[in-house]
This record gives sequence, structure tokens and C-alpha cells, in this order.
Amino acid sequence: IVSLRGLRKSYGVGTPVETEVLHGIDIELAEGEFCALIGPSGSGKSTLLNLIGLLERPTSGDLAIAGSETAGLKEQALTVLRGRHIGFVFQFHHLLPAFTALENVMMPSIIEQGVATADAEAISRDLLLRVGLKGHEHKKANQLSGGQQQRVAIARALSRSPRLILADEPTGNLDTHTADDIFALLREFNRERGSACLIVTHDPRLAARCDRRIELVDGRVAHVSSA
Amino acid sequence: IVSLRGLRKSYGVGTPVETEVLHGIDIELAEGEFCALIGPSGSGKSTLLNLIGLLERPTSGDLAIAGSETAGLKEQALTVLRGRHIGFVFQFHHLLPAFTALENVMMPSIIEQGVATADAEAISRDLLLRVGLKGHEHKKANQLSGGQQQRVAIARALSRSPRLILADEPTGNLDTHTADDIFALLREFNRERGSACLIVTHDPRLAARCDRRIELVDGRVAHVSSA
Ligand SMILES: Nc1ncnc2c1ncn2[C@@H]1O[C@H](COP(=O)(O)OP(=O)(O)OP(=O)(O)O)[C@@H](O)[C@H]1O
Ligand SMILES: Nc1ncnc2c1ncn2[C@@H]1O[C@H](COP(=O)(O)OP(=O)(O)OP(=O)(O)O)[C@@H](O)[C@H]1O
Ligand SMILES: [Mg+2]
Ligand SMILES: [Mg+2]
Repeated sequence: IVSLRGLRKSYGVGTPVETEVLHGIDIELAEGEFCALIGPSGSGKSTLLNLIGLLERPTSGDLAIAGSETAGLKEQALTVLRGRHIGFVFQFHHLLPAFTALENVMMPSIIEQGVATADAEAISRDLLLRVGLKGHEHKKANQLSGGQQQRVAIARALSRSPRLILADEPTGNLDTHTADDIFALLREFNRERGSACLIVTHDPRLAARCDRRIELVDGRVAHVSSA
Repeated sequence: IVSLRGLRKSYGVGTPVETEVLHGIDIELAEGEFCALIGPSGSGKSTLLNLIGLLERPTSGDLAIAGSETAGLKEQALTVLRGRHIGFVFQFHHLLPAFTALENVMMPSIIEQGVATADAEAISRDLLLRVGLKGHEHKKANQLSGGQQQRVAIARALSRSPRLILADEPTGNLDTHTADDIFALLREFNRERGSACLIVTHDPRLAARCDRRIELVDGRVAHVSSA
């Protein structure tokens, strides 16, 4: 579902402070694979996830999503590809603060279909139930706790049953019990709907429960281990 | 250093959606104590920390900081009390994105003294070194990774050597090794400078290494345990 070959990313290209943060990444993520991305703070995990999620462009190298090579695609085509296949959970959730939890979870569907449908609402309510937020649907995002916001972001990423779920530290603000519930939900989407998952996590217990672990150190793949 | 008696907090007071989230909290935090605040997502930990940090007012009950009863104080007096005694690390760092790491760490001192001093800069540079961010001082906050931003927020909270450090999930975005370094830094401030610490954490390993653990469940103190 994801193929990276020789992927590089630099910031400040063409300025005196140009810095390369990813130094040639080769990764293949199979359809339906459940994989952890681990590594020290600052090693490049969020940067890598943003590239795979088509939120930023690589500086060089090849990136294919669901069989489509992305290098030659224009912004419009990337947006379509992203909307069709990818669900993204950001490290700092990026919810719309003035909208409710339910509206935030329904947003990808509203954007894609142009309207809020009854089906989309039913799916969204069910997801909010499954992340433990029943009763909080009508709270505005800025009235929720940190971990509740993170869970709304997770529900939003799952709302279109994407082929590829990219989650950037989805349990960092959750207690152990709630984190386990969230992990089980992602596993269920993986096993029952075939969604591939790439989960950035600092929690070694959760990483151990994935099918494979890719370790990033200083912008390079340092180690890959399978269960 | 902190005394809470019968503390209550409600949101939406006077509206149809009025909700009490803290239901009468009694806590005494001794001078120089190193204490963990644990509990499920949504249980009220950030709300409690915001009240102790004088960022919000309780709905009822008594709160004293460094011997001063806060109930009768005006905003101006609370701001002075907070600036003098409290260092706060927010759950979602709240750095100034357009300012550099160094400027963010120096900000409390610049605000208090009206100017940037050489002493403040030296202290801030040393703190950035000690949270592992040497070499990143001149990056803007929005050019840093999630865990790097969290560490800048920690350095900022320590920059005035406050009598009371309030840290809301300071290691949620850090790998285990970096989290241990940060915890050791807080312990050092506690032991060598006598700073009291109240640390909200979801990490049971770190909570176990504090002098005392206060557990919040559904807005009440459910359990207190000492080492
Ligand atoms: N402005 C608000 N209006 C209504 N309810 C609120 C508001 N702010 C917080 N709450 C509610 O108060 C409760 C406690 O929130 P708080 O942020 O203190 O939780 P927490 O223990 O820090 O959780 P987490 O571990 O997820 O960060 C939550 O159920 C939340 O939805
Ligand atoms: N816009 C930018 N300009 C310059 N450097 C940047 C920029 N964005 C990120 N970086 C640098 O790229 C490196 C990798 O950042 P990234 O956010 O991918 O790390 P990470 O592995 O996700 O870290 P964490 O675990 O702390 O979230 C960091 O050293 C960071 O300072
Ligand atoms: Mg990151
Ligand atoms: Mg919180």
C-alpha cells in the first residue's frame, strides 16, 4: 500500500540553514499490515508520516501510495488520493475548536460528499462510542480534555474506513486502560476491514503488539523487527 | 506550598449545560514535595492543575498558594503570585510559534524584567542544553518536533527556578530515554532548589518514582499513595 525508495526531506532548501532530516528512506508497507514506527524524539517520525500522508512533498526519492507514483502528481491529484485512501491522526490533534466532537468526526465525509448524511452521522456516533466518548458528542472540541481531543481525532481518521491509517502518537495523552482500548480499536479496523496501519508510538508495550517495528534514528531506518 | 479545601469547578455555570467536573477536592502539597497526579483521561487533572496554577478560578472552595488565600484576590494580584512562584508546563505546550526556542525559554524573564538580560540568556541556554536541545536554540518553535516543543516548554517553566512546578503530561511525546532525562532534571530541581513538583502523568513508571501519587477519578480524589 506504501512504497518509499530513497526518500529524502530537507527543510530550508536553498537557504543558509538548509537541513536534511530524512536521509534516504526505503520502506515497503504491505496491504493490511500493522506496523509501529519508533525512535527518539526529533528522529524524523512525524516528517516521515507527513510525507506518506501526502501532506508534504519529499525533496527527492520515490513515494507510491496504493500503486500510484506521487512524484509527478499535482496538488489536486494528491488531495484526491489522500481523501480516498488515507486517515491521519496528527500528533497535536488539529481539531476544529469551535466545532463539536461529532462535527469534527463527520468533517471528512461532509467535505467529500458536500453534505452531512444520516449514514455519516450514524458511523460517527458509533466511532465516538467506541473511543469512549458517548455523551460528549455535542461538546465543542475546545471543551474537551487533551486525551478526549486525541480520541476525537482518532475517530475522525477512522470515519471513512481508509485503506491506510497513519497515526502520529495517538495514545500519548491517554491513560494505560484507554490507550489499550484505542489500540484494540485500531487492531479491529486492521483485521476486519483490512486497513493498513502505521502507528508512531513511544510506548514500547504497544509497539511490541504490532506485526512489525521500524526504528528511525537520526533520519535513517536503523532497525526493522518482526513479531 | 499548595492547600486546597473543598475545591469545586463547574463549566457552563448558569447555562443549561452546567457541568461540575471537580467535586470537592482536598489536597495539601508540602514545600519541596514531588508528587504525581494520575487518573483516567477526562477525570479532571488538567482542570485541577489550571486551578492550582491560578489560570482559572474555582467555582467554590478555598485555594492557598505559598500561604496566600486566593479567593479574594483580584486578577492583578493573582498574576503577580503566579509569576513569582509558579512554573507551568501545558499539556499542549503553548509555545509562541514564530519565536525561537531560546526566545520562548527567555520569555518569562523578559516579561518580568522588561528586557532580555545576559543572565537570563545564559540560564536559558543551559536549560536547553539540559533538555537535550543544544543546537536547536535558534529554530522557531513551529520548526521543532512534537517532543522538542514539549522540552522547550519544560525549559521555559524551569527558567525562573519557581517554588512550584506544575507539569501537565510533560513526557507524553517523548521516547523512554528522553522522558527519563526530563524526569531526572525535574528531580534535580526538586532536590537542589527545593522546587515542589506536581506532575500529571499517564506513565506508571514515572508515577512510581515520585514521593506521592494522588489519583483522580471522575473529579474526586480516589486514592493517595506514598512511596
Ligand atoms: N470548557 C469546558 N466545558 C465543558 N466541559 C469541559 C470544559 N473543559 C473541560 N471539560 C470537561 O472536564 C472534564 C475534565 O477535563 P480535564 O481536561 O481536566 O481532564 P484530564 O484529566 O486532564 O484528561 P486527559 O488525561 O485526557 O488530559 C472532561 O470530561 C472535559 O470534557
Ligand atoms: N520546518 C522545519 N524547519 C527545520 N527543521 C525542522 C522543521 N520541521 C522539523 N524539523 C526538524 O526535523 C527533525 C525531525 O522532526 P520530526 O517532527 O519528524 O521528529 P519526530 O521524530 O516526530 O519527533 P517527536 O518524537 O519529538 O515528535 C527535528 O530535529 C526537527 O527539529
Ligand atoms: Mg513527532
Ligand atoms: Mg489533561
